[in-house]
Amino acid sequence: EKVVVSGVTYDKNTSRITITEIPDIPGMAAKVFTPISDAGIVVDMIIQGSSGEKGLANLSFTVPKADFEEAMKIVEKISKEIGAGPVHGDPNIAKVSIVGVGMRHHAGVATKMFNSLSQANINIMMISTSEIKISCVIDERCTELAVRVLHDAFGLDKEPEEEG
Amino acid sequence: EKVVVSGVTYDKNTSRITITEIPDIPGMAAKVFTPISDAGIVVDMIIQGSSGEKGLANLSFTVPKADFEEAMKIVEKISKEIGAGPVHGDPNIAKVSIVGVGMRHHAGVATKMFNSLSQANINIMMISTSEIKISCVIDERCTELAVRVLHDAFGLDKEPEEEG
Ligand SMILES: C[C@@H](O)[C@H](N)C(=O)O
Ligand SMILES: C[C@@H](O)[C@H](N)C(=O)O
Repeated sequence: EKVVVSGVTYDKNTSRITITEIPDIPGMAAKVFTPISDAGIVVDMIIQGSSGEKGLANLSFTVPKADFEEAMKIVEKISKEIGAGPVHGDPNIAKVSIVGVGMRHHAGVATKMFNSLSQANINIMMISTSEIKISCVIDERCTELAVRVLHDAFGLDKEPEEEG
Repeated sequence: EKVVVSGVTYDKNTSRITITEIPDIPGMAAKVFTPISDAGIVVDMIIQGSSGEKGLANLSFTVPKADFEEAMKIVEKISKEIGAGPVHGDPNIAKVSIVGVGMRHHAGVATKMFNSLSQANINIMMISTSEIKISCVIDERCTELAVRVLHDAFGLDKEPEEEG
């Protein structure tokens, strides 16, 4: 499978919420997201890496900037109910992604993306991958620079597209 | 956009590695993954949620079971070089995913998946989402049960497919 990174996309209309020190037992993720979906808030990325500390997990997710305050309130209430820890949020983020086919079978594509962001001194706050897309959350002020360096790194000519 | 969850897939040939307490500065993700891709190890999921502690981040990723030992050795060496913390690994995991279109615009799909795993008392160790797929890492012994409850929850008739 030849790797074809066909484009770079970005989304500035996003914000991040992280709920920390969640008891790592069945049912907690459902408890966090049920009130979010009941409120009709559309969630883009949901990320849980396995955490280092025994028995506790962090859950991060992204919502449109307009829903940030409401989602923060919901999650702070839930955190108390389920005995989790502090809730952190950051509305000043953007997501930049490279899209293409066959990326999963090539470990080098993600490394190339991380390398090019690092050379531009852009800090990566969140990472999420799928077969057709690798996304990094960065400081919103770095969006244009990130899109340009990714464009160059992958030799793309076309104008980057903003995600819908 | 109507949500159409069209299938459930699973992958038992996977293992998880987490490197904790990484200095959250530009360049660290590139330092972790360069030797992995140089060794030709194919990485499936890469997950970085934003961590709670100031200035430190955890990075988790999955590799085929056959590459687990080698990847653990590489990452333990890197962790020392970049001043990160302990490395945790778990080769006894599986990934279960629901696939479909239009999922991103419906917050309820992920919640429904988490709810059905929780009712079967299956603990979710990692979560990663994209527009067409929501993946959960679970204990490998729960794979068949997870596939069955997800099948039922989303009213799917077809046999689940194993990921290639
Ligand atoms: C943290 C959360 O994912 C928990 N492990 C659950 O299964 O719901
Ligand atoms: C943790 C790691 O992602 C770091 N923030 C980087 O940009 O490389």
